Amino acid sequence: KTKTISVLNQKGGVGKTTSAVNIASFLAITETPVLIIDMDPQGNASTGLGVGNQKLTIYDLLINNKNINSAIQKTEIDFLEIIPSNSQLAGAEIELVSMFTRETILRQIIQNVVGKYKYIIIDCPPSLGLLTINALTASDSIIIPIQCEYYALDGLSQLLNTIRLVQKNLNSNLTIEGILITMFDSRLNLSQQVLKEVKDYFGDKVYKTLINRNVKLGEAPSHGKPIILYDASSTGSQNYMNLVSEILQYND
Amino acid sequence: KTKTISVLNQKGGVGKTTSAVNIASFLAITETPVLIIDMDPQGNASTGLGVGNQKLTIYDLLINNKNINSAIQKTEIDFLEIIPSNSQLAGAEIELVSMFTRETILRQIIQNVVGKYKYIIIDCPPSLGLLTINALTASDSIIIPIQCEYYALDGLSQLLNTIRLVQKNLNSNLTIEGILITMFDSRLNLSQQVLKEVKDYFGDKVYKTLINRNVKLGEAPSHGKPIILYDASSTGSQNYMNLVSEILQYND
Ligand SMILES: Nc1ncnc2c1ncn2[C@@H]1O[C@H](COP(=O)(O)OP(=O)(O)OP(=O)(O)O)[C@@H](O)[C@H]1O
Ligand SMILES: Nc1ncnc2c1ncn2[C@@H]1O[C@H](COP(=O)(O)OP(=O)(O)OP(=O)(O)O)[C@@H](O)[C@H]1O
Ligand SMILES: [Mg+2]
Ligand SMILES: [Mg+2]
Repeated sequence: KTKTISVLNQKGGVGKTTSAVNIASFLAITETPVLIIDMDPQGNASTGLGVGNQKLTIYDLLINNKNINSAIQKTEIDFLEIIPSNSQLAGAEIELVSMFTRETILRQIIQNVVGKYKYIIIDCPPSLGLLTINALTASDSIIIPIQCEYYALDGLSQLLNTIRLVQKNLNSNLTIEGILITMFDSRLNLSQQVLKEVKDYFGDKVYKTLINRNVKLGEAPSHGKPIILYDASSTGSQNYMNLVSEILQYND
Repeated sequence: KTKTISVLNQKGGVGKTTSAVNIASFLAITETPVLIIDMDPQGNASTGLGVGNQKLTIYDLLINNKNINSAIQKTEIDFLEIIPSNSQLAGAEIELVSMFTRETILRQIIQNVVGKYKYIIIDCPPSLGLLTINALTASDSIIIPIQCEYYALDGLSQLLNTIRLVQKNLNSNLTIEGILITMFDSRLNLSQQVLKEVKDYFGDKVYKTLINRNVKLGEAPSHGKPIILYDASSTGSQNYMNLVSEILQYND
């Protein structure tokens, strides 16, 4: 059976792509077949895995009804494949508005590969528009990265409202897989305060593993590599490895 | 005469809101009348200036055709007023799609207050959708914050393409006001590398003032205050003050 997980938070720059890329990578190195879908017109997940976006992308599947297998590309990691995206996807939000069943198109696409992968990870853009709604409708659960900053707390109620709307109208099975604290810096009061507020709000949905601020995570994308291939001994790499073993504990 | 400046970059979390709020604040303390418009459904600029969003917001002006003066609120800083936003705005992208002249609605709204303010600063969401197109169509120029991270470079060509399209089809006067380096950390190679690449790419459009990473800028929003009111002696405050004097040099 395949589990589809969206990585989502409409607040920008909180570590969605970094988490999607590195969670998918660490899942795949345990020889678990994983597909990552880049639903962000910026195409950062594609860049972060060193994959070009000149061939078919998620846009061609959503709008031009192409066969999913023609858009799936290999990555440098065995067992990890990707459906990339590029800037064409920016136009998809408007093109989707007038289509029938516009919220469930991605779910229909993914049906074609259920069983081929154990996990499908979807990297979402920083918005709550139709691309994100498609990802939520297609998902079993959601991982919400929260940066240790005040603005990151501000938008949580909007996010939870949107999730509730999707659960009510489009996907009643959707659950929260977990809340991930990112860019944590134990020396800063702000980090400690946000961590406390998030734990108070979400309780044991918050992963015990915190992702620390670590420049290696910022350097890795410029080499088109997930952290395991760029610097496996870094704090960032250890954090994401611990996170994935925590995720697997809840899922196996 | 009023100058309207959009603060824009579709990459998330690069310091758009922090820059819009603090540029507007430092402009206003020179007793220059400034209006800030929060075009982001997250409403971070409204939060950062301690303004509630229960009254009329930019959504009511864009979609419900209300009078602009009914949505303008005062802030803690004399000479600085705001049109706030809230999560209702998230629905506006879809609602705008079917409206006539959907790209120029904000420009028509702003016409009503030209002359009342010397500067209008627009905080944009992390996307290139209709809300952002409205902001670009209504603007004289754009400030582009760029975080010292690799992904921040990745999206620049998309951003410049969008700007060119707006210049060609909707607003031929639109210019780049300046490129602002944010969250700079001189100890990190990554910061130095990104700075060099940005200077190579944009030349003297890059502000000499760099905004350093400074935790006080992250703490200020939780008190609903711009940095000048939260901690005027901090590096963050000095950086934004220097930036505004640089902006004024080019404009007066
Ligand atoms: N733990 C970390 N330590 C240091 N840098 C990080 C960390 N996580 C992410 N980054 C860097 O911070 C920036 C923002 O992260 P990322 O792009 O993954 O966020 P995002 O939520 O996907 O952004 P967007 O909203 O634009 O999609 C990136 O440049 C990334 O390299
Ligand atoms: N120079 C800085 N030093 C430290 N923290 C900063 C700095 N500039 C911004 N921040 C913090 O980084 C986070 C991202 O900044 P901000 O929210 O202003 O970016 P944005 O581009 O407006 O994000 P979005 O794409 O979600 O609109 C915020 O929590 C902010 O407080
Ligand atoms: Mg991303
Ligand atoms: Mg913002």
